[in-house]
Amino acid sequence: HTRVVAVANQKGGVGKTTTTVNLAACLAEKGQQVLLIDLDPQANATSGLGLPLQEGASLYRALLGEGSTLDLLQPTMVAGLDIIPSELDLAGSEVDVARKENYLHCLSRALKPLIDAGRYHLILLDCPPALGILTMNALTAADGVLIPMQCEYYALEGLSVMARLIGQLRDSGANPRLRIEGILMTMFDARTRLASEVVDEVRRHFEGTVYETAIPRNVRLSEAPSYGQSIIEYDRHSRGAHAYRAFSEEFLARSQPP
Amino acid sequence: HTRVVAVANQKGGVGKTTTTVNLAACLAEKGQQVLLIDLDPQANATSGLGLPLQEGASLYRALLGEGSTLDLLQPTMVAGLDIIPSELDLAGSEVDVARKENYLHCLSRALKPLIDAGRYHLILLDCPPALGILTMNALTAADGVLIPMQCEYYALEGLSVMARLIGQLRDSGANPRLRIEGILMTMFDARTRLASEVVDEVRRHFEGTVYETAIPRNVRLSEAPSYGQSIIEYDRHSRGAHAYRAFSEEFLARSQPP
Ligand SMILES: Nc1ncnc2c1ncn2[C@@H]1O[C@H](COP(=O)(O)OP(=O)(O)OP(=O)(O)O)[C@@H](O)[C@H]1O
Ligand SMILES: Nc1ncnc2c1ncn2[C@@H]1O[C@H](COP(=O)(O)OP(=O)(O)OP(=O)(O)O)[C@@H](O)[C@H]1O
Ligand SMILES: [Mg+2]
Ligand SMILES: [Mg+2]
Repeated sequence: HTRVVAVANQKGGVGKTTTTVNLAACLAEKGQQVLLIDLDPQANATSGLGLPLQEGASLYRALLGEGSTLDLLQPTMVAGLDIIPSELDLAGSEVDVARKENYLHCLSRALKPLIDAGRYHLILLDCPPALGILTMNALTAADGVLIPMQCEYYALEGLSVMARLIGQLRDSGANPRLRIEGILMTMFDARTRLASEVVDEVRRHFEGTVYETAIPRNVRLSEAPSYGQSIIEYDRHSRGAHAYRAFSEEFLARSQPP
Repeated sequence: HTRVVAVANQKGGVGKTTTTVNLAACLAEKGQQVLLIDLDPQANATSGLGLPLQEGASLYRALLGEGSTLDLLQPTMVAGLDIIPSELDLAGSEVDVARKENYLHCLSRALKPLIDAGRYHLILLDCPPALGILTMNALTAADGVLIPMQCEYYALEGLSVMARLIGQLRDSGANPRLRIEGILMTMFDARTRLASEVVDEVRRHFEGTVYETAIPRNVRLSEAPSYGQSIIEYDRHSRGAHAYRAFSEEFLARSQPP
């Protein structure tokens, strides 16, 4: 059974792409077959895994029902990790998708042949920093939402907005199975009082959904993308690599059916 | 004469809101009359200046030609700094605005009575992390674009996209006077090699548009918003306050007609 998890948070710069790329790489290292779909027109996950921007390579046409997602799969440098890259034109797809019948389900319709083929254990969706059409499609197609959350005040404010939206999508019937997969604290700097205050606040409000693992601020994580590598290829013994490996174990333990 | 400057970058978390709030406060401290307009549905600038979220307080209806922006002005705790706050509904305005005639000019039409009244030296527009309808309206209404830029690899990739877009808006006639006001390096951590490499790269590509002042990473800047204060109220002698004061002087020197 292929699970679909959206990595989403409308707050910008909280570590969505860094988490999608490194979780995918750590799971592939453990033998999971993973597909990463870059739904952000910025295409950071695409370049973070060393792929060039190619016109027509993204999900754009498949979202409109043209062509098949099975033809868009590309390998990455990481064994067991494939990608459907993004491109700039993906930004333009929002207008076209909005005009479609049942437009919230464009992505789940496009993913159906992939899920039926059963090639992957997991499909991870990297979302742009907005609650626009692409993110809404991702939330409608997903089994769960992984919410990376920077240990900062501004990031705290958006969390309740996201939680309310997930509840609305579930209760309205757009996606009855949608739930919060978990909240991952990122860029945690143990030296600052603010970081610990924010973590306490989140754990209090969202009891039981915050992962035990917190990702520390580690410059190696922000250097790796400039080499087109995940953290486990770039610097496998860094604090960032240890943290994402520990997180991937917690992620697996939580998402496996008991 | 009232100048309009959009603070924009589609990359998330680069310091757009932090720059808008603290530049506005530093300029007000120097005696400039400043209006900050929060165009981001996340409403971070609104809460960062200590205002509550109020339904109907945002620019939503004025963007659609209903009511006047002059009725939306609110004072802040900073003398000389007024705000038009954001609200969650602002996200919904994008669909309504898109249906309007000449939809890119909805904001410049709404700002006209404000500019004609001549109450402010400067109007600053805090933009969401996307190149959607709200940001496009801000770019069409602005005299210049201030681009905050994190000293990170992913942030580098988006810069050329933004520069290209500005050129297109100017050359297409949507906004013939639009230019890059300047590029401000933010969250600069002198201890990392990556930060200096990114700064060198940006200075090479965008010669002459990068401000001399770089804003250092300083935890006091991320603490201030949780008290609803700008950095000069929260901790006027912090490195963050010194950096934004120095930047505001450079900003003024550059934007005054010779
Ligand atoms: N734990 C970390 N330590 C240090 N730097 C990090 C960490 N996680 C992410 N970064 C860096 O912080 C920046 C923001 O992270 P990233 O781009 O992954 O966030 P995002 O949520 O995907 O952003 P956007 O909202 O633009 O999509 C990037 O430059 C990234 O390299
Ligand atoms: N120089 C700095 N030093 C330390 N922290 C900073 C600095 N500038 C901004 N921050 C913090 O980094 C985070 C991102 O900054 P901010 O929210 O201003 O970026 P933004 O570009 O407005 O984000 P978005 O794309 O979501 O609108 C915030 O939590 C902010 O408090
Ligand atoms: Mg991203
Ligand atoms: Mg912001």
